[in-house]
Amino acid sequence: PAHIIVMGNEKGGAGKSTVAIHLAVALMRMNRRVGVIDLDVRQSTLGRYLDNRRRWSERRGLDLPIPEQVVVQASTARSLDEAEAEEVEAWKAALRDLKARCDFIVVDAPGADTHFSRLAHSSADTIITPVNDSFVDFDLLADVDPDTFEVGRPSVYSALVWECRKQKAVKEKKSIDWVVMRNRISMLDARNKRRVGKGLKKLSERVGFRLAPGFGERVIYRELFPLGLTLLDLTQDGSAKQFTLSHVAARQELRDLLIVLKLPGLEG
Amino acid sequence: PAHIIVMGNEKGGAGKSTVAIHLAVALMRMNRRVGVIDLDVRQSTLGRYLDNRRRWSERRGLDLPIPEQVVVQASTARSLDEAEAEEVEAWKAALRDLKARCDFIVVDAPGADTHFSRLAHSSADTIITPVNDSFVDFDLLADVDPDTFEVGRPSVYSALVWECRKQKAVKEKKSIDWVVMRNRISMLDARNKRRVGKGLKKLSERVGFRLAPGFGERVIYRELFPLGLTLLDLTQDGSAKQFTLSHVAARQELRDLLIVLKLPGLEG
Ligand SMILES: Nc1ncnc2c1ncn2[C@@H]1O[C@H](COP(=O)(O)OP(=O)(O)OP(=O)(O)O)[C@@H](O)[C@H]1O
Ligand SMILES: Nc1ncnc2c1ncn2[C@@H]1O[C@H](COP(=O)(O)OP(=O)(O)OP(=O)(O)O)[C@@H](O)[C@H]1O
Ligand SMILES: [Mg+2]
Ligand SMILES: [Mg+2]
Repeated sequence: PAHIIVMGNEKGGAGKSTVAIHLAVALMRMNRRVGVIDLDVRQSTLGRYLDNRRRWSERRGLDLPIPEQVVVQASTARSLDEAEAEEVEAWKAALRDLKARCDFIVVDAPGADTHFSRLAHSSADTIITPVNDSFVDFDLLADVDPDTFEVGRPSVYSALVWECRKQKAVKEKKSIDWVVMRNRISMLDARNKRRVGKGLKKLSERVGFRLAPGFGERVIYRELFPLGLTLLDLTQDGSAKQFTLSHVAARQELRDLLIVLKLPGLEG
Repeated sequence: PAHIIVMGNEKGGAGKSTVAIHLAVALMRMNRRVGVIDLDVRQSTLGRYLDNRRRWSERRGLDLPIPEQVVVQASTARSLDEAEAEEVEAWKAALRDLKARCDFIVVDAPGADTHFSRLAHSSADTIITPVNDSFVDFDLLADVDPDTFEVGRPSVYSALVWECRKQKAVKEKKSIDWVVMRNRISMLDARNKRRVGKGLKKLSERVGFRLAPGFGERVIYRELFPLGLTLLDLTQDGSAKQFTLSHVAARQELRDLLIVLKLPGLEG
């Protein structure tokens, strides 16, 4: 049965779409069938990434591995009860469609608390939450004391995941593996990095997520968007005549993330 | 009459709240009366930043300059017509409240297309749009060609600003000064930076915004969030025994932004 991975973080710009595309391509290059649902219906970063990928693949005659995508529309109903009923149907149809033909379904949730986002969180097998190395992002997970940097009360996004986990337990009698990873980690910045790291470690025990190795701030994670490529595609695309140290480090970061995710069927 | 500055970008994590707090504190330290409306009603980054500021100011007996804040609630009505009518009233009341006692009103819009966000964009005198140095962020402004990096069709957020500008022109017979600035600019990364820069320059003429100097990626812009402080407060707070090169550069970036904004009453 398809394993559903939801890229979730109500905080904007944490890296959900970036990790989503790199995960999807990595899994395809490990010969898994991958489906994608972009729930950021207006912004469509992931959808546009795939449009760019299709365009580049055609332009260069490359035959790149491209995940299956099902597009869901937001409801335009003016009554929320009606809109949510419509969206539940659209969501279930998208899942049924992809479950039939994929090993993994990567769902890119928006950086906002939307009905679609909650549906996704409540259906997830794995939730991956990227976080900037910043207490501004941390603030949506929990409060911190400004003197001791001790972790305080869980905050809105922790509460959202908790509620969705309960719904999943009730509906499917299954648990959710919640994995948090830092993203856009700066190469400098020792004190803030240490404080955020300690906060995440403390909070992981309290709120119930695992910590995964994160991604550094690297232009290679973002500069290929107009081409729809990821660093994993560069040998096939043939354009990169040599890999920089940053490329090699990025490949390792992606590999290390996959190892810690322990996704089903991927051992070895 | 109060000058309304809206921090707008539908793209998440571009730096709206970060620029909002630094602008608010800078204006207060130039002896202007500043009011703040945080329209990211669930996340409340700016509201929490100010809560942290009040807490630190009390704990340390500091009497920091703190902007006036009016809190608006999102409507919980299940009918969108009813919810939007409620939010229009809440918005007007918040503006009336602050207009009476402020020179500047800084509105922090959410990283999503919400009704409150559109109300704010249509009432703005100045819209400031921070953007990551990235075509992922650029994509919400316009499409680019992957071979030439030529700017193509305007995208969802450009369309939103255009619609709101029309509404402002119709309702108030006034124009909006739309200013775009890069944020989290990397010290390395030459090629991508050059391409994004050229794209922004081209687009500014086509879509009608001015370009302002941006902010570098600097930990000083984010590490003080739990204290509610900005780099401008460090001499008063007394905690920074010496300023790093990055602090000095950040101060200059903030000054350069204010110069280009040409806000009323601030010449000299
Ligand atoms: N590891 C990284 N290194 C460099 N740039 C990155 C990295 N991760 C993300 N970015 C850039 O940071 C910005 C935010 O990333 P992204 O759009 O993936 O976040 P998101 O969580 O999907 O945002 P939203 O909430 O708007 O959906 C983008 O400009 C992206 O290109
Ligand atoms: N110039 C900068 N240097 C370093 N870090 C920054 C800078 N600007 C923003 N950040 C960090 O980047 C992240 C996103 O910034 P911020 O929350 O201000 O963006 P936003 O546009 O308000 O996001 P949202 O759409 O979620 O409201 C935060 O973790 C913030 O601390
Ligand atoms: Mg996204
Ligand atoms: Mg914000």
